Amino acid sequence: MNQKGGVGKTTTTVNLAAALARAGRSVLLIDLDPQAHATLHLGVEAGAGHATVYDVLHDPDSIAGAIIPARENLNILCSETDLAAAPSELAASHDRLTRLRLALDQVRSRFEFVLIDCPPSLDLLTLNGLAAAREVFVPMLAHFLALQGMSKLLETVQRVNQAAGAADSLRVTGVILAMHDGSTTLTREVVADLDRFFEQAREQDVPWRGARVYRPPVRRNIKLAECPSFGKTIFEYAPTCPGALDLAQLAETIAREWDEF
Amino acid sequence: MNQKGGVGKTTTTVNLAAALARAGRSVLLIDLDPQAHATLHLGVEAGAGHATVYDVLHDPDSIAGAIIPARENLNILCSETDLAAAPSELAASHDRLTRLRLALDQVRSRFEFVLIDCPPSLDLLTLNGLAAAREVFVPMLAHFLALQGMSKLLETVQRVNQAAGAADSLRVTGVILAMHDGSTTLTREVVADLDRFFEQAREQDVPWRGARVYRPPVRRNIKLAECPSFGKTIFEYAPTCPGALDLAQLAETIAREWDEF
Ligand SMILES: Nc1ncnc2c1ncn2[C@@H]1O[C@H](COP(=O)(O)OP(=O)(O)OP(=O)(O)O)[C@@H](O)[C@H]1O
Ligand SMILES: Nc1ncnc2c1ncn2[C@@H]1O[C@H](COP(=O)(O)OP(=O)(O)OP(=O)(O)O)[C@@H](O)[C@H]1O
Ligand SMILES: [Mg+2]
Ligand SMILES: [Mg+2]
Repeated sequence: MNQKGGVGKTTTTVNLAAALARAGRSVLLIDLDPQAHATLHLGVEAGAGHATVYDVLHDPDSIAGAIIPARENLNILCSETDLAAAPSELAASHDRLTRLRLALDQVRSRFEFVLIDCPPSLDLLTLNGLAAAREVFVPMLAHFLALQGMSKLLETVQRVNQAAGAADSLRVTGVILAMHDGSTTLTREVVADLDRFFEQAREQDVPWRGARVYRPPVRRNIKLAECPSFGKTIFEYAPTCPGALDLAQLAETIAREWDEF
Repeated sequence: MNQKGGVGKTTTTVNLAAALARAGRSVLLIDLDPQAHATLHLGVEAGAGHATVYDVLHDPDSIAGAIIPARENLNILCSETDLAAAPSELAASHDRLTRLRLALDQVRSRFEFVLIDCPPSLDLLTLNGLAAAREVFVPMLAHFLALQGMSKLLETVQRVNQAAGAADSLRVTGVILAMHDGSTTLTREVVADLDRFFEQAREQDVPWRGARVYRPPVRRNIKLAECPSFGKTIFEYAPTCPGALDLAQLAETIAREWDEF
């Protein structure tokens, strides 16, 4: 997640989910953004008669029927634009921040990986995503404005842990550099800043202890921006392009780390 | 405004405001995003003792004291991260969508141009921005996912007009292409799509009748991403770079159109 807009959250989440599924892992992708871009990216007809995450937040028990297959080994809980109303509709409910977790607990055992694409905010939707998750990956564009939001993002993760009562239930696993252009001084400085920050946190008792900036970065590559218009993942659209190679490698690293955990 | 994240809203708003101010126009910039990036971009110490737009939404009469000078001819109503709580805090107020308009009406006559930077969502903050505005400019990255949100954005503008009772109070003036790379097929197709769409709307009775895609686009240019880290506008940081030339030209076009209106 990342409250900064346009840093590659959806592109990373969808293609990472696809890469893990292609490697034979069973994956659930949850689209928690009212823009429904993850749903669109996979070419799934949003709201075409089946239930979406909007319905599930209102009735967590409906989750089993709302999950639909998108690719082999890859299932999706779709979004729809009505989801934008959920924060105000659920404002008075005492369990408004843990609805998704309640729902996910009913199906979690069916999947090895559950990836959640969040909207660009720290509102009720993103907080539901954090409460339901075990690990946080932060897609990041190595620019100054995107870097600024990091402290607020980390503070929010800490608050979610405190609210949950278990201090280490949610951890920040790392930053994924997206749309990366390593040739500029700016991006190099931002990456160096991030590396230094995580280095210093290595021994601290914080949710981002042991987090790191994943290598290789996902390079800027127009094919990653083209494939959603065909409802395809990068592996279906341009399997040998730099974007596909970077994301496949990222998926391999994440799967290996998870297996060793 | 544009609910899609990372399409250049803040960069365009701040530098357009600066260009208009440098041309001798009196400008007010309102930062309506809890990320407070427009405030940061101008190097203003957010929340350093003075009131912000968060306070103004809670007490519209406090606006006069909250506006502070940022540059010659350029004043700002700052944001702060607490603003993220405003949508839920104001949820029960009958006038929650027109608070900013109520406030702005008290100071509007002091400025020739008022530019509002909105967050990446269609929530209460953006709706306040739309209710307070006369014209909408849509910063846009010429990619597929950014194009998808257009219909929802235009629908929202129509709804704001219906709620205000005056059908033509808010109009969509045009799209500003940001981070533009005209060399790819994808961006050319997206721009052609937008041109066609606005061409067909020329005679329709809709808020975007007569809207167009502004030329020249603002080209991708790393200096535009560097200048916020120094709290400078592009004109202070790299006045002859392509980004500065594109934004200065855009400001000239907008000012001329406004004068002829
Ligand atoms: N590596 C890449 N190279 C080129 N374009 C990319 C890359 N990754 C993403 N994009 C494009 O950049 C834009 C932003 O990416 P994306 O929509 O995934 O970000 P996001 O963080 O999900 O945005 P939002 O905050 O609106 O949810 C999209 O148009 C996408 O197609
Ligand atoms: N023309 C440009 N060339 C290169 N980089 C740019 C350009 N315009 C903006 N940027 C950079 O791209 C990123 C996104 O721009 P910006 O933050 O202005 O978008 P936004 O729509 O305001 O994002 P958000 O949705 O988070 O509010 C920033 O890091 C900014 O510095
Ligand atoms: Mg997204
Ligand atoms: Mg912004």
